Amino acid sequence: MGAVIALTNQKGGVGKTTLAVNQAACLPDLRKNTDRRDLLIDTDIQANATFLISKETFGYRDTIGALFQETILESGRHLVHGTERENLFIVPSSPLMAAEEQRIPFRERRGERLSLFLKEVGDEFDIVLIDCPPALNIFVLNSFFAADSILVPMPPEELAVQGFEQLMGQIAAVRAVNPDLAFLGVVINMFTERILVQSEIRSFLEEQFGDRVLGLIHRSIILQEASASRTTVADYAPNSRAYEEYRRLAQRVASEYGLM
Amino acid sequence: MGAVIALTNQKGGVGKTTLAVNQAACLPDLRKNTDRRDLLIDTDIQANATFLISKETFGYRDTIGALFQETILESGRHLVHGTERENLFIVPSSPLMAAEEQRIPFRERRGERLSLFLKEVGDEFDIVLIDCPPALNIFVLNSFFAADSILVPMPPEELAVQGFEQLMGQIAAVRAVNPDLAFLGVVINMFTERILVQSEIRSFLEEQFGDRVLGLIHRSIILQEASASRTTVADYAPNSRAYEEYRRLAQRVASEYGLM
Ligand SMILES: Nc1ncnc2c1ncn2[C@@H]1O[C@H](COP(=O)(O)OP(=O)(O)OP(=O)(O)O)[C@@H](O)[C@H]1O
Ligand SMILES: Nc1ncnc2c1ncn2[C@@H]1O[C@H](COP(=O)(O)OP(=O)(O)OP(=O)(O)O)[C@@H](O)[C@H]1O
Ligand SMILES: [Mg+2]
Ligand SMILES: [Mg+2]
Repeated sequence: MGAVIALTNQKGGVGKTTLAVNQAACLPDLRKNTDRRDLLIDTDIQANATFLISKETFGYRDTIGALFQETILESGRHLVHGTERENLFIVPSSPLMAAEEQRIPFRERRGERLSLFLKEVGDEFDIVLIDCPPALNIFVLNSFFAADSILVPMPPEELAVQGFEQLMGQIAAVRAVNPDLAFLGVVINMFTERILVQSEIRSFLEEQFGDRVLGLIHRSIILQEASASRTTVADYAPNSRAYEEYRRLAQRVASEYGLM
Repeated sequence: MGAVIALTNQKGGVGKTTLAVNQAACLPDLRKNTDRRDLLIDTDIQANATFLISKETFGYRDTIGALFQETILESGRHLVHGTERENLFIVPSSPLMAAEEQRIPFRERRGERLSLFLKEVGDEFDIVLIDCPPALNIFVLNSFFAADSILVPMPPEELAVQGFEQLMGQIAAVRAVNPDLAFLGVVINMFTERILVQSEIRSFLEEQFGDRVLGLIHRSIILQEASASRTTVADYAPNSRAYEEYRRLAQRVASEYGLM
């Protein structure tokens, strides 16, 4: 299997989903081998990534919720769905999963359901991106066990920076079970140049993280328009600066993995 | 007891915490009776509201986590702490609560822990504001059972609007147990006038919600600076438009309750 990257930050609204879907849309444009396939896994019960990437309505049995039932699925292959992009596939989420969430702590191997799934299908994909919810819950835990690296979108704002220590504590705990989980880096996100306090926090982040700052994405109206059009910037505005910034980030992520 | 208002929206980063702490800071300025006291309850394990309102470090036993232990507390009074504002008190949260969260589904009356607490201390306060996490988890459920109304910050953005139906479904479910839970309204939040797609969504929200739009808060650098200074706009910039918008909202909320 290629790369399995969890887009994560327990702080809400830092741009995890927007990053996940736009990275997923840019990646094929970088590769020479156009046969390669990518997978986006939506682990958030609010299913925002699913909404932006797929126009289909999915029955609950065809979504990620099926991996978390009482009985471990024999095969999860049927949970992989095509999208309008030829090389991009999705394991969708569903708000119906909210009803299940409370019972999952009672179920066997509840932390490994996503890992088991990727053991089965992961080799068919070049890059697997996992969109995480704003939490440190069972779905995020599954993502951390299944991933080989985490990528953290970080707006240069006080409350977003606050949560980083807590996140790193969680990663450290997970490494007892998944010692290969790497911290790929941060993406300075939703950045507005002329806001002084943001520039100050940006400098602080660049100081703190050094070469672990893998990219910078400006706050852009284009990205909000793309969401309102229920699509990615790759479709909506491939000539925009926003697209270029995601593309450059994707290139950097790929080089970190020695891909491409 | 006066008003118990849950600030909620399962979408991340829509401004729940910023709204909660700034409302809490404005409310005393509206009242003639300066003996009245308000309480802010932080139900988010990320404890952002606690961070912004209080400079103290709290032992876990003195935070909201104490309400969710195996044994129901005889009295929760010691969980109410003063803040630098004379009339404002806080029940703080703590990231340590994350370790507990998985075990709470096993505990008796787990949905009522906050209600029981407010039965004991609620009458001492004029207004109780509850800051909720970006989820529909046990802490949000407790908030819905304990509250008499919910107030929903809503940026005029596609993904934020998407979640509203799911939220209303949850409220409907809760009303089977707490029939008095009212939908107070929405606050159009983080609004930037010149962004066309936001103006369009704003018009849509005003159409949909009519007189349930209780206020509008513009996106403001001042609010980010206040957070970076670990304080509220009432302290940081009481002459700003941002402060005026929170004040006007607080007035509207108060009039909805027939207070003041
Ligand atoms: N660079 C950007 N410029 C402008 N708007 C952005 C940018 N990135 C994301 N947004 C918008 O900000 C909002 C939050 O982004 P997004 O939903 O991707 O964050 P998230 O971290 O996935 O949120 P959650 O914690 O709820 O899962 C969305 O409305 C999105 O369209
Ligand atoms: N009106 C505003 N203008 C500018 N920035 C704002 C505004 N309201 C909130 N913010 C900033 O946006 C970020 C998200 O706000 P906040 O943390 O209050 O949202 P939240 O809904 O509580 O997030 P979470 O879902 O993680 O609890 C914070 O960095 C905050 O300082
Ligand atoms: Mg998201
Ligand atoms: Mg918050």
